[in-house]
Amino acid sequence: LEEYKGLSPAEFFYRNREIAGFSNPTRALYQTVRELVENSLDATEMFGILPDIYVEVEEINPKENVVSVRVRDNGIGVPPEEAPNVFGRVFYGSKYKLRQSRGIFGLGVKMAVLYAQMTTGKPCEIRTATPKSDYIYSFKILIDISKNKPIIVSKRKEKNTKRWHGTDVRLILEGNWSGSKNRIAEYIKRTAMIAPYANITFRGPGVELIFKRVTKKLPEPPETGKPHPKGVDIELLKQLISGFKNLKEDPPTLQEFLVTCFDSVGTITARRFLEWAGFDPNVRIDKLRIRDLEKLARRMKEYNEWRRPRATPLSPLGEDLLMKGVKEILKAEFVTAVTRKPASYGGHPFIVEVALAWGGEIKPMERPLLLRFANKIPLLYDEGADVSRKVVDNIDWNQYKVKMPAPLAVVTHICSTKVPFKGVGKEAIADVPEIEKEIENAIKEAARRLRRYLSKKEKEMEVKVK
Amino acid sequence: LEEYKGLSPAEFFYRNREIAGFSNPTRALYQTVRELVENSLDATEMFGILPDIYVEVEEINPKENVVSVRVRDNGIGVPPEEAPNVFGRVFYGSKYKLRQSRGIFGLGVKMAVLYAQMTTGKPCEIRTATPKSDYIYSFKILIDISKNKPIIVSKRKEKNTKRWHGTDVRLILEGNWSGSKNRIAEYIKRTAMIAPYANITFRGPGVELIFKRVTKKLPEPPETGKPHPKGVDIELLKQLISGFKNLKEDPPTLQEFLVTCFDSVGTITARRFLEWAGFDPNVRIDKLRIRDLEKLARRMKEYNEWRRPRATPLSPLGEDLLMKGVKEILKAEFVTAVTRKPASYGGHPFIVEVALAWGGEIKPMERPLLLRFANKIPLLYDEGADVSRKVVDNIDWNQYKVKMPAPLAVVTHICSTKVPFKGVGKEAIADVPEIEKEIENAIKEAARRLRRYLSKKEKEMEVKVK
Ligand SMILES: Nc1ncnc2c1ncn2[C@@H]1O[C@H](COP(=O)(O)OP(=O)(O)OP(=O)(O)O)[C@@H](O)[C@H]1O
Ligand SMILES: Nc1ncnc2c1ncn2[C@@H]1O[C@H](COP(=O)(O)OP(=O)(O)OP(=O)(O)O)[C@@H](O)[C@H]1O
Ligand SMILES: [Mg+2]
Ligand SMILES: [Mg+2]
Repeated sequence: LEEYKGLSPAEFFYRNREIAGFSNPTRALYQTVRELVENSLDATEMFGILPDIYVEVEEINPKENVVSVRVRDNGIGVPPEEAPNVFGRVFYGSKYKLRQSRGIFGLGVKMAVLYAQMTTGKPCEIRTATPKSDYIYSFKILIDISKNKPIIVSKRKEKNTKRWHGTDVRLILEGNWSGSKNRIAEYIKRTAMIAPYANITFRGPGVELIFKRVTKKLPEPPETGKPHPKGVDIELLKQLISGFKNLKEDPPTLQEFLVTCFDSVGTITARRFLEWAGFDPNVRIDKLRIRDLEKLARRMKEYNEWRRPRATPLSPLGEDLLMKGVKEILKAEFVTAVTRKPASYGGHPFIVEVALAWGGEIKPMERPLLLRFANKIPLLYDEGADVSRKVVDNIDWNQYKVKMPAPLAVVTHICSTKVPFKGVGKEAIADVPEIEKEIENAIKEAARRLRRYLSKKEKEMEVKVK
Repeated sequence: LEEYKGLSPAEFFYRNREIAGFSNPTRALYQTVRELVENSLDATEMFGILPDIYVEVEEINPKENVVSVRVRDNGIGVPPEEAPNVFGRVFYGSKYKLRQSRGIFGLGVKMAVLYAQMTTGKPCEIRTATPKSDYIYSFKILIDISKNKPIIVSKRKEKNTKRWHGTDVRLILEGNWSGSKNRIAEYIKRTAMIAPYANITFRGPGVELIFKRVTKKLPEPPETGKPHPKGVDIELLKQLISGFKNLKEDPPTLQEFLVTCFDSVGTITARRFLEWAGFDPNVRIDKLRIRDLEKLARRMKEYNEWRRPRATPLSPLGEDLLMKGVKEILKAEFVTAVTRKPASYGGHPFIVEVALAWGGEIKPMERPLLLRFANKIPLLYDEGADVSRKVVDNIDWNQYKVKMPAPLAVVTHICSTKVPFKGVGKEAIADVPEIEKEIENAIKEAARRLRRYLSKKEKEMEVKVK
C-alpha cells in the first residue's frame, strides 16, 4: 500500500539542498557567503545607500570544520515584526516584484540558516535596525522544518544610541574553509568589480581583502514595474483582476484594467488593441469568464503593436562604472565597455552590458577569460552551461585581431526583471534567443573598439621597429 | 517602505516554471509528456506490473498551438481520496522514500497541470482505479495557486465492470508540436530502450511509434531502505527520534535507536561505534540534547567501520536487459553492457550501468554518441553540464582501438536513492566524485571488451585481405 504525504517548502529544500548550491561543506560555505552578501548589497544600493559591507569568516573548530560567517551592512535593515519570517520561512521576502534585484526567490538566506542548523544545531544570529529606528533588534532564529516556520530561540532590543541602521547576520556551520577560500576571495573581488561604489572588507583565516569604493556615484535605483502584455497568461490575468479592492462594488472596465495593470499601455493603445482583439472596451472585468481570459491572454501575446517594455525597473551599471570596476580589478592595458539599449523577451525587459579587457596584468590564455554577472551577482560555477560562454566561444576573435593565446578577458552582465537562471542556485543563464543575440551584438561592438586599439598598437610597433 | 510577503509552493513554481523545464511551448510539451510517462512507469514496474503505456498527442487547435496530451497506464492507480492532492498540490506524492524511482520531488505532474491551466484554463482530466477497485473514479482538477490546494471541478465514479486498474491523465495545453515532436519521439524510443519489458504506444499528428516488449522479465522492484549513518545530520536525527510512537512512555536506548533506524547497523556494530564515539549505549534517546545530537551526527559521519549501504533499494536494469534494449533500439553490430557492483556517496547507494554499442546502424561521429539515463529516465537536455559527458570526453578512445570518426554510442545509467540531479527539471547529473569514478571504471571495463572485439575484427579483415 503506497504512502502519500506532503512536504513543507523547508522540508523540500532540506532534502534537496544541493539544488540550491548546498551540496557539501566546501560549496555550502561559498554559497552562505554569497547569499548574505547579495542580501546586503540589495539592502543598500537599491535604496540609495552607498554600501559598506563587512564579511568575516572565523574558524570556530578547525578539527571539526566548524566556521562562523558574519556579514554586516549599513542597509535598510529588517522590521522586527518581519525578521522571523524573513530568516525562518522558505519562500518569504520583499523581492517578489518586477524590479531588478539580486534576490528573487525568497529562499537564499533560509538555505544558509537550514544548512547551519543541520550541521551544527546553531541558530542564525541577527542584529538589525531600520533607518531612524529607536531600537536595535537582536534575534536567534531556527527553522521549524516540517512546518516551514521560524522558531524564535531568543530576542531582545537595545536602545539605538548611535542611530545605526543595517543588518548583521552570523551563522555557524560546517564549512570547508581551505577548500572554498579561493572561490570566496574571487567572488568578493568580482563583487567589488561590479559594485565599484561599495566598500567591501573580507576577513578570513589567512586572508584579508579590503576594497575601497572608487566612486561615490550610485546607479539609479530600479523602480517597480508592471507586467507587460507580451508576458501574460490566464493565471496572471486572474491574479490582477482579483487584486482590485472594490472589484464587486466598482469593477473597472476592460480598457481601464489594461491601462492600470500593464506596462506601457495607454488609453489609445488599449482601445486599439481591444478593437483588434474583438473585445468590448467597456465590459466590466468581473464579467469575464475563463474562456474570455484565455482569448484575452492569447490575443495580448499575439498583438504586435505594444510599446516595448520600459527599462525603469532595471539598474545597469553603465559604461563608466563598468570600465572603472574592470580597470581597478583586472589592471588591464585596455578596457572598453558597452551598455546596450533595453531589449525584452517574453515581456521582460533586459539590458546586456559587456566589457573587454586586454593586456596589462591579464595572462595570455587559449580562450578568453570569461567573467559573468547577472543583476550584479558574480557567477563562478557552471560556466559550461551558461549562454555567455556559448557566445564567447562562437565569436571569431581573429576578425578582431585577437590571436590565441591572448591576454583577453570578457565581462558579461545581464540585467533583467527576470534573469533566466537555470536553477535556484543562480549559477548559469539559459540561452534565451533574444538574450543570446544581445550578448553577441554587445561583444562584437566592444570587439570592434578593441580591434581599433590593437591596430593602432600594431602600427605604433611597426613605426618603432623602423 | 518594503513590502514583505510569502509565496505558496504552487505560486513559486508558477513564477519560476522554467526551472522545472516549462520555459516555452516547445519545451513544455516535451516536459508534459515526460512527467506523465515517468509517473506511469513508476506506477507499473515498481509494483511488479508489466507496463502497458499509451501516449497520445492530439492537435486541438493548430492555429493556436493548443494540443491535448493523454497518457494511460495499467498501473496501481491513485486512491480516490488521494487523487486531488496528488494532481493538485505541489510537494505531494508517494515517492519521498529511500527507494529508487523516477519520481522524487512530488512536483512533476503538478507542473504539467499548472502549465495547462495557465495557457488554456483547462483542468486536468483523470480516470483511475486501484487494483480490485469496484469503481473507476474520474476527476477534473485545477490548482488553487495562491493556496497550493486542488480545486475539484468535477468528480464521478462508475462501476469498474471490466476490473481495470491504472490511470489515464489528459491535459490540454499550449504546446509547439512541430518544435518538440522529434525530441518526444526520441524520448519515447530511449524509454523503450531502458524499459524493454514495457509495451509503449505513442501517437501524435504524423507520428506513430509502437514498441512491443522484448522480454516478460521485470527487474526486481526496489525495497524501501533506511538512511545510512554516513548520510546523517542533526535534523535527520531529530526527525527519526520524533518518529517513535511511544517516545515519552517507552523511549528506546541509543543503541536500539541506531539498530532500528539505520541501514546496515547491527547490535554489535552499534555498540562498537557508541563506545568509540564516547556515548553510553543505554542512554534513552529522549534525554539527548542538541549538543549530543551534533556530536552523534559528527561521529557517525567520521566512523569508518560502517557496513556499506545495501543495494536493496535499487533496481538496476542488469546487463542482459540493458543489452537487449540497446540491441533492439540502436541496431548495432556489437553491444556490451556492464553493471557495476553497488557503491555509495554520502550514505546513498548507487549503481552505474554502462553499455557500448558499435557499428551496425550507428553513424560514424567525431565524438561518441551519448545516451544518458538516471533511474531509468532518459535525459535529453543539458548534456554539456552532465558528468557522463565529462567522463566520455576524457576517455582516450584510441587506447581501445576506437579512432574518430567512429560509429560508437555510449549508454550510461545511474541508479540511486538520490541521483544528484542539478535541477528540479532532472536533465543533468552533478559530478559527484564517487559517481564520476564509477562511470569511468564502467566505461573502461566495457571498452576493454570492445577492444577485444575490434582486434578480432581487425585480424579477420587482415586474413581476408591475404
Ligand atoms: N541584509 C539584509 N538587509 C535587509 N533585508 C534583508 C537582508 N537580508 C535579507 N533581507 C530580507 O529578507 C528577505 C529574504 O531574503 P532571502 O535571501 O531569503 O530571499 P531574497 O533575497 O528575497 O531572494 P533569493 O532567494 O533570490 O536570495 C529579503 O527579500 C529581504 O527582504
Ligand atoms: N499514473 C500514475 N499512477 C499512479 N500514481 C500516480 C500516477 N501519476 C502520479 N501518481 C502519484 O502522484 C504522485 C505525484 O506525482 P508527481 O509527478 O507530482 O510527483 P513524483 O512523481 O512523486 O515526483 P517528481 O516530481 O519527481 O515527478 C506520485 O508520487 C504518485 O503517488
Ligand atoms: Mg537573498
Ligand atoms: Mg512524477
